[in-house]
Amino acid sequence: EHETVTGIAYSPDEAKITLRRVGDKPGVAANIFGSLAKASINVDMIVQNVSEDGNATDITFTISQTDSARTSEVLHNLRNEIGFSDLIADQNVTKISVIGVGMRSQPGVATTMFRTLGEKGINIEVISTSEIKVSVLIRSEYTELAVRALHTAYGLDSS
Amino acid sequence: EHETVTGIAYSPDEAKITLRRVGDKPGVAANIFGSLAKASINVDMIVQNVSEDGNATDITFTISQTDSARTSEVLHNLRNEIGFSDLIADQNVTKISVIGVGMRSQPGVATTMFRTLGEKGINIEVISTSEIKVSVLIRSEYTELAVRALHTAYGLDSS
Ligand SMILES: C[C@@H](O)[C@H](N)C(=O)O
Ligand SMILES: C[C@@H](O)[C@H](N)C(=O)O
Repeated sequence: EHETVTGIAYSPDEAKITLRRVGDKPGVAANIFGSLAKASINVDMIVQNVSEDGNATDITFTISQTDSARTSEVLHNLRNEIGFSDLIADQNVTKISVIGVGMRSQPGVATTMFRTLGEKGINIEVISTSEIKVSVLIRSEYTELAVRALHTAYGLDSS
Repeated sequence: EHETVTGIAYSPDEAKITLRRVGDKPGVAANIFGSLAKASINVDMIVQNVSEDGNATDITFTISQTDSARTSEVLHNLRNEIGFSDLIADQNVTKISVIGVGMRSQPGVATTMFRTLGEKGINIEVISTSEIKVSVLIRSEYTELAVRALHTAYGLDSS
């Protein structure tokens, strides 16, 4: 996997925002992220899973910690329109990414990341992937442990 | 945004698998994707959102439709170990991605995608993003409508 994985990136200065039970119908995501874009708030990762009941689902995204208060404000003003049940703002997360190439054809890369974190007792709270990046959110206190373990796991230790 | 977004990709031959209520504790993701890797099943996107109760959460991922039956089999054999409440296999999805560069600093790119789909009445079922790609899963029947509308929205129509 040396040739596949080129680096580990981490950003402890992100905050995560979870909107619980937003209406799962056309136009809701546009309304949420359109309002954030209008407020010049940069959004990094966005994760939405399948609705359980077909009516509502959760959306989680990350922003910089400095934008967290403003983000909550923008979204609370939208609450009647998009209808979420809760907004959870969480500053104590770190986004960790394994970066590489052609990872879709390398099923072991994501597994190695998950296994490495699991063996260190680090819980994976959010997952979002692409062919060149496997990103997770973990508690910030585990950042150093996670980054060191991942460097070792992917053979990136030696300079 | 012309310079930012370079193309629209879509893959209607994917199937999505959702595991409802897997144990949200270290090692579970490793077990799931380790077993799939061992069975040589290539996984494309993986999405996991924050657990609501701290005990369990859902994991959704996509694979090729031809691997769907085998995937269900592998995971059902793991059921006691990882403890999901339901496995939902869904062949009628298409993954649509807006591809570009430096999209984190372009809050409008994801918004344009969501707004374009919303205006066509297309529901966004799953979202997973990175700085170079905004990916969603929609019902396959909307594929052509979505792809055409997105090409127009990002000014990619003229050859
Ligand atoms: C929840 C949100 O993504 C909604 N399904 C939409 O299409 O906008
Ligand atoms: C659900 C799964 O991601 C679990 N939290 C783990 O760390 O493996």
